[in-house]
Amino acid sequence: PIRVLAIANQKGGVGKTTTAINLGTALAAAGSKVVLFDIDPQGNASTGLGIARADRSVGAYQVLLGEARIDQCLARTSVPGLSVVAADPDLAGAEIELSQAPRRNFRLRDAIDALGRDPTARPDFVLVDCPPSLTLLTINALAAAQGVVVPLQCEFFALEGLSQLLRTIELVRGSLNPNLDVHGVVLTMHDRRTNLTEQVEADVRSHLGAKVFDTVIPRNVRVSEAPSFGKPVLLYDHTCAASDAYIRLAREVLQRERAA
Amino acid sequence: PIRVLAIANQKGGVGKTTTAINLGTALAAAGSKVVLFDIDPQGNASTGLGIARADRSVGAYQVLLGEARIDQCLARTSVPGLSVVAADPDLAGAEIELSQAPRRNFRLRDAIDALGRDPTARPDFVLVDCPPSLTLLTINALAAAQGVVVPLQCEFFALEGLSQLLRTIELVRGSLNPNLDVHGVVLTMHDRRTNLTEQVEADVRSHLGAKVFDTVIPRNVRVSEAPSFGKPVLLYDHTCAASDAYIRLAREVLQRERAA
Ligand SMILES: Nc1ncnc2c1ncn2[C@@H]1O[C@H](COP(=O)(O)OP(=O)(O)OP(=O)(O)O)[C@@H](O)[C@H]1O
Ligand SMILES: Nc1ncnc2c1ncn2[C@@H]1O[C@H](COP(=O)(O)OP(=O)(O)OP(=O)(O)O)[C@@H](O)[C@H]1O
Ligand SMILES: [Mg+2]
Ligand SMILES: [Mg+2]
Repeated sequence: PIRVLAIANQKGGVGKTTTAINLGTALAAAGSKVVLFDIDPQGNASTGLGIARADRSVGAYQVLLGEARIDQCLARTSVPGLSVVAADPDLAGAEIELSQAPRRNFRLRDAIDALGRDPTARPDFVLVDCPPSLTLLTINALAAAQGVVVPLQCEFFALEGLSQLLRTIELVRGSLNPNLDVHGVVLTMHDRRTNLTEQVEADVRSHLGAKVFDTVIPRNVRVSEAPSFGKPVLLYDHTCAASDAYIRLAREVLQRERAA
Repeated sequence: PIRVLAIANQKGGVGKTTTAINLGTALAAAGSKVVLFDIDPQGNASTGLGIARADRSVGAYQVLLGEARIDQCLARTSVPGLSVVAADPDLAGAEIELSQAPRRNFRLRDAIDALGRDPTARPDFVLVDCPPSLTLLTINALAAAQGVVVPLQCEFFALEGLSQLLRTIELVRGSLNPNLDVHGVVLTMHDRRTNLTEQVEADVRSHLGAKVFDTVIPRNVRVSEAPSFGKPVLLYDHTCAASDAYIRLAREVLQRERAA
């Protein structure tokens, strides 16, 4: 079956898109077939993988409204084995348009189930890049996923939002998706030189223990330069510390998959 | 009349809350009477000004639902002249609860108009800290404001979202609030050492010219340490470069006010 991972955190700017792009790239480089589903109307994951605005006429919005299947919307990227269902601003309208629709919380799940029934199109992973909110688009991702990868910026406000996110995951597990679990929390923009990073890391590891990945993603300017070239940092600069970290993160994700 | 400024940008983590807290503090230090209205369910502005979770039983949610007036919800802060209408997670429910309510887009505006009719309670400024989305809560802020202060992180993804935000401001000006205008764009987490910052700054100043504040806010770890003490960086470390920048930003805001 397809493994679906939601990359979610309602706190803004914590590294959701960067993690979706680079974890997806590293999993594809390790031989997995990966679909990145961009469910954020900002469309940053689509941009970060080089999908031009003009090439997004069929994508996440059409899939959620039932006007297209996922396999009809797959855009190729510069990474072999990684394709994208792109997002555009229309997606922001889906929240209202679907508010009275049947199975509004399961639109993504139903679309991924249909993809799974076609052995030639079936990927190993679907990663879903979520917007910074806990509304219908993120709920669709949590209802479709078996695991949530939570990027956590090593900052105080990001830590404050974590308990709210864990409560929401509990609620979704209790109502929409009994299989849902926190796959792991990954510390991002980790800066070993600051006390704040040390404090946040110590706090999170003491509360969540093994749920926190060993791998941390270091703050590294090459990461923020890469999107302007439409490339994952793994392609833009595979020698930098953050690229190495995302490769190690993919290895940990695969280990957790095998153990599951 | 009360000057209402919305601190808005749907891109996450660009410095909206940090700007709302520290611009509010600097305006109060300069002698203005300021109310910070936290309309983000994350409640980071409330936390960053030291409002305990237990003290938020009456706040932004009650005001929007019409159950309380603003002057009944004002919480004092450690900054003379600055008070807060706090936010808590209930606020996330307001989007759904108000979706069929009368004047749902003008709830904040009506509450601020009522505050203005009481000469003893009337502040000089109301700053509204918005969530990272363009849904009903942010629309309420844009419908109530005369100006939008747009924090813009010096990063590629943040630049990508700017045109979407400017289009939304146009739409609100055309339908809900003919007085609305971009008060100014402030560059945040500005790091003079990186090419990316230089490129983003050059790009924004060439497109938006005088709309961009001269003052830029430098990246400075003291800023991200301050919220864990419930204090604005201006109180936590008034000597650091970011504190000085927020004081200069307040001066520019006041100059633009006099010129308006
Ligand atoms: N390890 C890192 N080092 C340096 N910069 C980073 C790193 N990870 C992410 N960034 C940058 O930080 C900014 C925020 O990251 P990103 O956009 O991935 O977060 P997000 O959680 O997806 O944001 P949003 O909430 O808006 O969706 C981006 O400009 C990105 O390039
Ligand atoms: N000038 C700065 N230097 C260093 N860190 C900063 C600076 N400004 C903000 N930060 C930190 O960056 C993070 C994001 O800032 P902030 O929370 O203010 O953004 P936001 O736009 O309000 O986020 P959200 O979209 O979640 O509401 C915070 O942890 C904050 O402490
Ligand atoms: Mg994102
Ligand atoms: Mg904020």
